[in-house]
Amino acid sequence: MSRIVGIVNQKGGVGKTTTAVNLATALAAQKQKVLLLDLDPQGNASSGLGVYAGESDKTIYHVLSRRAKMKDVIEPTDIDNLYLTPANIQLAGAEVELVGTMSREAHLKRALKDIRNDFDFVILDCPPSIGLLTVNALTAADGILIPLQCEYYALEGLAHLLETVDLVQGSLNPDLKIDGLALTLFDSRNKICHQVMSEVKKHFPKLIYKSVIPRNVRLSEAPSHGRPAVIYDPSSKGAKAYVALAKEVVKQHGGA
Amino acid sequence: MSRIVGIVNQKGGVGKTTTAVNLATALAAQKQKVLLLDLDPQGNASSGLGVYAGESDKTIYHVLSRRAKMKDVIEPTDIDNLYLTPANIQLAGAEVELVGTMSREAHLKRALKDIRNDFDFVILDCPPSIGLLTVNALTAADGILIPLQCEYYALEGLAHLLETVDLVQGSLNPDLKIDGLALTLFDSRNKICHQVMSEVKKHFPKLIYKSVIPRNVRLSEAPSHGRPAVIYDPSSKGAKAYVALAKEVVKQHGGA
Ligand SMILES: Nc1ncnc2c1ncn2[C@@H]1O[C@H](COP(=O)(O)OP(=O)(O)OP(=O)(O)O)[C@@H](O)[C@H]1O
Ligand SMILES: Nc1ncnc2c1ncn2[C@@H]1O[C@H](COP(=O)(O)OP(=O)(O)OP(=O)(O)O)[C@@H](O)[C@H]1O
Ligand SMILES: [Mg+2]
Ligand SMILES: [Mg+2]
Repeated sequence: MSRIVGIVNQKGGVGKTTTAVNLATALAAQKQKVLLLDLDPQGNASSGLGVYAGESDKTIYHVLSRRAKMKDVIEPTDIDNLYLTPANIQLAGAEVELVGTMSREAHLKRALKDIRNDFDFVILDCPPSIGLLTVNALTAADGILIPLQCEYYALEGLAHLLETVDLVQGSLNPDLKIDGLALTLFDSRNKICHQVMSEVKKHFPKLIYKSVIPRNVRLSEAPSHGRPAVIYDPSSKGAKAYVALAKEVVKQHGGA
Repeated sequence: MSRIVGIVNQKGGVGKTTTAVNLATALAAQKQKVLLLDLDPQGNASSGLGVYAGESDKTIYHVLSRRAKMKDVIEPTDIDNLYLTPANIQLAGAEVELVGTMSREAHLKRALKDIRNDFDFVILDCPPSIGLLTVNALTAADGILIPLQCEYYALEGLAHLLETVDLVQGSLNPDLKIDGLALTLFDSRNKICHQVMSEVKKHFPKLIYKSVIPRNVRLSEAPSHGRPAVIYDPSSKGAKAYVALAKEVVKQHGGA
């Protein structure tokens, strides 16, 4: 039961990295062997685990530009069952460098083929755009989990994201599924949040995960300590919501 | 006193669009003639003013791909002194299409040459990445205003943004200035906000605008009504902060 899940949304700041880091960690705590793969040149998923890949370190950039194999860039973390493939700013070069290559959308898919069965889950943290890095993720993934901030601009972007998924399903990756939508940064005092939630429930009733991630300050504090919130403060509302989401994800894919 | 100001930060969701839309509107209210130019394929600055450019409408995409002139895509809005150049998802194609063209970073600079003196300010809303669209903005701009969310990941990205600005100043646009940093989404109850604010004050004391933009729900409600918050709810804390920021910006550039 190896599943590659892309955490995708081209809208910025909706909780993609926070979801990728905390979901991956919570899945690892449920005895799933997990690889968190940072596909964003910002390298936030890496620093969210306290890892800063230097200029001379091998990262996913080297794999995409065929200068390294996937097994060279998979590192264990100090968290049981959780492994990381880091990224740093060098990855920003890949968008331009890959444009002219053959089958430029499938570099990641090919790279993951050899190692995917070593893990129960491979979680891909994507950048806030639908450029070549995100398209590589959509081509390599079995499913995508869409973090959706309960705000107007974020809702606006959803329709466009779903069109892109459609295009990818029609050509690059016919088996790509939408695993679900996770409502993030939910502030129950803000009426926009309730409006967005009811809109999404109306249009995509079967796609929404039950676990709603609340706006919770411990989630934004954790990265400055290089720890996922589910470890930094497991009793916080944010951490508990990600643990619950991980349980839903495991159940959804036939796990224990 | 025509000034082209890029609203730039590759970190997602830090308030670029909210700053571009409300600053542009507040400048227009202070008798400045302003063009708000949407350079993000998400088209949020356009929809923030209630404008939805359709497939058949001319947008900044057509100007960058040399199928239209700048004067064809400048529309008046129902707000005095405020004009808009809209964007829509077609603009996403420009990143790939421009890569192989001559002097690909300077398309926007060339396009703005003819019209820049018709305005006191041209405000560029940029996407959350440092791809070709943002590099075009950095090449065309006289100055950049960096919205900085008071969060850890956003602070991490600042160093990389400043390196990019350095590179652009060294080659594509030697006259590019950093007009300032505007602290956004500031929540005085959140200790991270205070930590980030003191970090930034320590490292960039001369660059920070005095007006700090608070987290204010009216700012996130306004886009769903297609109005800038400074018009939707001028008495709100968020709107007042943008009016104060606009006063600082006018003063900074020798205006009344
Ligand atoms: N539920 C939450 N409660 C409080 N803060 C949160 C929550 N989720 C994310 N954050 C904070 O909000 C900011 C944006 O989240 P994050 O960086 O995970 O989003 P992103 O979609 O990965 O952004 P980007 O588009 O730049 O990749 C971060 O500073 C993060 O710490
Ligand atoms: N000061 C504020 N108070 C409350 N909400 C805000 C504030 N500034 C922005 N927002 C909301 O936060 C979200 C992110 O802001 P915005 O879209 O302006 O950021 P951005 O940097 O333009 O994002 P992107 O990186 O996707 O372009 C939006 O939903 C917006 O309505
Ligand atoms: Mg991220
Ligand atoms: Mg924006």
